[in-house]
Amino acid sequence: MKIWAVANQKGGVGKTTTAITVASLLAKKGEKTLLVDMDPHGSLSTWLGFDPDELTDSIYNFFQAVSNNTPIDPGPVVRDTPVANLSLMPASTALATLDRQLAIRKGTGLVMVKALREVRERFDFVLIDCPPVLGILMINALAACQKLLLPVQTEFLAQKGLERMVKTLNMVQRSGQQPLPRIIIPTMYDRRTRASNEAWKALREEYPEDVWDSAIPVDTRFRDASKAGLPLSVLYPKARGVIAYEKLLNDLLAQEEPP
Amino acid sequence: MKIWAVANQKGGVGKTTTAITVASLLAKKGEKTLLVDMDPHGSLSTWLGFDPDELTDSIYNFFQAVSNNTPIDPGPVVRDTPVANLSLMPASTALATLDRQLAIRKGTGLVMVKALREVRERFDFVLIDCPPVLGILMINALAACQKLLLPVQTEFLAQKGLERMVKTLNMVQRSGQQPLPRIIIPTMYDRRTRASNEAWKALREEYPEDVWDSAIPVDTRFRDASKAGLPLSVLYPKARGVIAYEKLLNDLLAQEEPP
Ligand SMILES: Nc1ncnc2c1ncn2[C@@H]1O[C@H](COP(=O)(O)OP(=O)(O)OP(=O)(O)O)[C@@H](O)[C@H]1O
Ligand SMILES: Nc1ncnc2c1ncn2[C@@H]1O[C@H](COP(=O)(O)OP(=O)(O)OP(=O)(O)O)[C@@H](O)[C@H]1O
Ligand SMILES: [Mg+2]
Ligand SMILES: [Mg+2]
Repeated sequence: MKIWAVANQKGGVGKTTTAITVASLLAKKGEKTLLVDMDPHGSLSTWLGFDPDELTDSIYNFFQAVSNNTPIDPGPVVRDTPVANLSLMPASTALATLDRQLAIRKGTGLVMVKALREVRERFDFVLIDCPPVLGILMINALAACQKLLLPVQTEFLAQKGLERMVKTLNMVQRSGQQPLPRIIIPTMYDRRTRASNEAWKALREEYPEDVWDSAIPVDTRFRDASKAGLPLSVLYPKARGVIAYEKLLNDLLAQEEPP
Repeated sequence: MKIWAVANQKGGVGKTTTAITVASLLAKKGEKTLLVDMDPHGSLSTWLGFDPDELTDSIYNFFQAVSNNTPIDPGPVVRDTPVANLSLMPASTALATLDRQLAIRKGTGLVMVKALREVRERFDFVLIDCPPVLGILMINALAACQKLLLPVQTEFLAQKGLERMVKTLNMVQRSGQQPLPRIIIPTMYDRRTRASNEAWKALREEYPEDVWDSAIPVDTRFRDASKAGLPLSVLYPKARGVIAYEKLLNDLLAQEEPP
């Protein structure tokens, strides 16, 4: 089972869009795929028709189990979605309280490692959607994943945000271990805007090892998709945003060694 | 002196863009205008050419003064910008540590009220750019302002974020006082996308009292502006994004009672 996390401390850069689109394309290839929503705002869960304010079972269950010393049971948390081969562990707004409650207990950084171990026979791929802040939830996602996808808007202000994210990663990096493989994904690229071209060029110059060699273009149909409660790859399979994510996924799969 | 804060817990919705554009249009009308960057990520400061990682004087000075019980001195913090009549109190990344340090001391919610009182003879308008999380900095901004500008992207997922923001405001609302006047500003409106139209309609239906009767259209030239280190109103005064913000400002000024 491959576990990829999608993260960036800057808000609104396309994390949720990247997670749902890549996961839906894996599901379309016949891979059993699990999406995990670790953002208390629950955009991913909302996109797929779940209400983070109302849910009784969510990934919050796992954190409660660890602090109550009871077994982790993914059963009631894993939900079907409208897409074949695609399941979801939704978020609930209760997750927002975690940073205040659990910070001091041992082992709270490994809750998701344990929860995902329970489902490793059922899924081929896991995509984790992260919140835009560094806290218990992001730490759990970084600990559980084997690869990190970093969407970055192709604009000047977002570059500063990426610098800070990379510094954070180096800080959180488990000392002594291999650095987490990561790929920087330029998003919302608009070839008509000079600033977008310059930002993409600057990313390639500053992070030559980590930046993907293409970019996800601006495609306002992503908004239609979240309104319709479906991934864009299902709503408009030939949309230019989907074609770009297909190329990204093919490049990501080519990077993976054979399982 | 009028103090307006621009806030929304959802990231990437146009808070910084709204703050800098409205402020620059006020400056253009000849009003002495102060921008305050209360986001530890410092997008506003970066946009105007300052580096939040390097600055020695920032609004962080005020929080230090309050915890050390020394007088608040705005002198070294207020900086000139490339725009006439427009000054800035920049952010520094040190602000990110405030929530962990100060939460328990009395009076930390009123630091900005005190700091802005010191400059009330020098400025006609103050625009505060807020971070995308609820914490000490947002609490300070809400305590200091007389009106709240809430940018919301015209898309389905952002509406859920607004619901939560409004709930938070009602929670933080100082009990017994008049509710803080607020205006919801639909941003990044794209009339070609059905989802954008439906989202705008839904905002008008759900918040008939608070929603502005127009919207800020998508205008990718905002990216050129942040790259150039200037407000868009200075770089392309006739850009459609600027025209829309001019209408917003006229409507906001019409709402203000005579000072
Ligand atoms: N390639 C794209 N072209 C146009 N719009 C896009 C694109 N990718 C994402 N969007 C839109 O941008 C907005 C933000 O995207 P998304 O919610 O995926 O970002 P995020 O990083 O997950 O945000 P948050 O930090 O709030 O979790 C959404 O309205 C989405 O529809
Ligand atoms: N009307 C608009 N049309 C097109 N792009 C816009 C518009 N307003 C803002 N943007 C772009 O959207 C991105 C996010 O805007 P901005 O930084 O103002 O949002 P924010 O809410 O302040 O984000 P954060 O939560 O990170 O502080 C920027 O790239 C900006 O240039
Ligand atoms: Mg998201
Ligand atoms: Mg901002």
